[in-house]
Amino acid sequence: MIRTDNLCRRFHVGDSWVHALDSVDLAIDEGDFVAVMGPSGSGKSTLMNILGCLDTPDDGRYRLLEQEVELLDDAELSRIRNVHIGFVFQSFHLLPRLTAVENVMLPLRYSNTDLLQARQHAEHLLTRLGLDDRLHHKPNQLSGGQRQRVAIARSLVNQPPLLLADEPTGNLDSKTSDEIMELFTELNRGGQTILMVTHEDEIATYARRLIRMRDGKIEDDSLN
Amino acid sequence: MIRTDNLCRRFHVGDSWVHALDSVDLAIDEGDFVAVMGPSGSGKSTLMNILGCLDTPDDGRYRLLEQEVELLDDAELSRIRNVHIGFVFQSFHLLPRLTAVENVMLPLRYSNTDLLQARQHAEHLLTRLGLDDRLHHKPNQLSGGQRQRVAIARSLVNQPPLLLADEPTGNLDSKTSDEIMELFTELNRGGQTILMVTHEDEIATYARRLIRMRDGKIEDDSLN
Ligand SMILES: Nc1ncnc2c1ncn2[C@@H]1O[C@H](COP(=O)(O)OP(=O)(O)OP(=O)(O)O)[C@@H](O)[C@H]1O
Ligand SMILES: Nc1ncnc2c1ncn2[C@@H]1O[C@H](COP(=O)(O)OP(=O)(O)OP(=O)(O)O)[C@@H](O)[C@H]1O
Ligand SMILES: [Mg+2]
Ligand SMILES: [Mg+2]
Repeated sequence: MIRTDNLCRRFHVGDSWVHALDSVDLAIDEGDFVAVMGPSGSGKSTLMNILGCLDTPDDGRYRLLEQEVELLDDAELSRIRNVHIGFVFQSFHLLPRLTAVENVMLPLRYSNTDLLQARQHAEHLLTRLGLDDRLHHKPNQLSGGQRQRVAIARSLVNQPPLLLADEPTGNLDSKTSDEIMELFTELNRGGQTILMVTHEDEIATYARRLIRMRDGKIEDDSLN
Repeated sequence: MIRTDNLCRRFHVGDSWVHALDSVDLAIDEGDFVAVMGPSGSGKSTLMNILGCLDTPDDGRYRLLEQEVELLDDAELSRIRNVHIGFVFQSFHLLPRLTAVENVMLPLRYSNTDLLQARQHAEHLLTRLGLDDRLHHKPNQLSGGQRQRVAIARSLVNQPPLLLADEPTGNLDSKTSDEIMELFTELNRGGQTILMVTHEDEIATYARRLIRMRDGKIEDDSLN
């Protein structure tokens, strides 16, 4: 499903370069459930952004679902981002003027879903995540952990084959975190490929494979 | 240092009320190191915002440093917020156009600090938090955990008698989290009063007292 070869990403700040990703080789197959861990600043979010087609590498290649991503045009990338990939951002990125339900329904604009069915599916996901009495709250009317759960629901609403979750439980108490991980486990058993960044060992244990990053490189990649 | 009596805060959404805080009685003395835990949505951030003079209660009273907060005017509140209280927000709230150092120096505008000394103090704190090579990065040039550390440095730069930290390690790996908690322990030994919200048990253990919230109420308040 995912193949990367010598993936590099650097940023120029002032008169120096930050090597956020430094030759990353990665192979992820359909149905994998992978945790990515590593120190703050080691390149995890940068990797996720490239895998999610939100950023492009400076060197190296990325094949996603049999396609060379650098050869895709904007329309194809947009479609992949909205239909084939579910993304939970480390900082949520909810639209402030939309309610929880409206935020969750956003990715469904790109697929030909009946609007009533879309709404029901969004409400069902939010209810599953404990937010049935928060459906019509806007993000500034929600707690940090509630916003995080809206971001998770939005990533799942299109039932995408690939779920990329960047610190999905960072703002959640352990009981709610376990519920989210039970949901992810269920989705993975149903065939969804999941790649999640976490800094919590108890969350990483739900994954079958563990990748450790350091200074923009993968330093370890083995069964969990 | 802090005394609250029947503190209440409610929000009106649609045609219903959310009782975010439901009669909270709290007493915190100088030098206390308190952890606040509870499920997502239980009122922790709402409590912190009121204690930090960023929000006002709908009922009840709040005495801070011997003063009835509701009797203070805007200028006095502003001074308290910037000089007497250090606040780490759950969503950081860094100014996007300022560098890490400039963000950390912000609270020092309110105190009569020599600008060169202010800059050195800000750089020293950022270095202590492992960000010496990120001083001139703007927030969008920083990782999630790096932004979190800038927010922590900003909260400490005025050496405020009261530190309010809302999920200060939510985006940090365990090694960096422990370093932050060692710093907090050191500051507390030096006399700083610390109240921190966390959902992680390993972080809560650094505090001497543990308050548990549920549904806007304090359900437990005892030694840790
Ligand atoms: N402006 C608002 N309007 C309406 N409801 C609000 C508003 N702010 C907070 N709430 C609600 O008040 C409750 C308490 O919110 P608060 O942010 O204090 O929770 P919390 O304990 O910090 O949760 P978390 O652990 O998820 O950060 C939540 O159920 C939230 O939906
Ligand atoms: N736009 C940018 N410009 C300059 N440097 C950047 C930029 N984005 C990221 N970086 C740097 O690249 C490195 C990797 O960032 P990244 O966000 O991938 O780290 P991370 O592993 O997700 O960290 P965290 O665990 O703190 O979220 C960091 O050191 C960061 O400062
Ligand atoms: Mg990150
Ligand atoms: Mg909160």
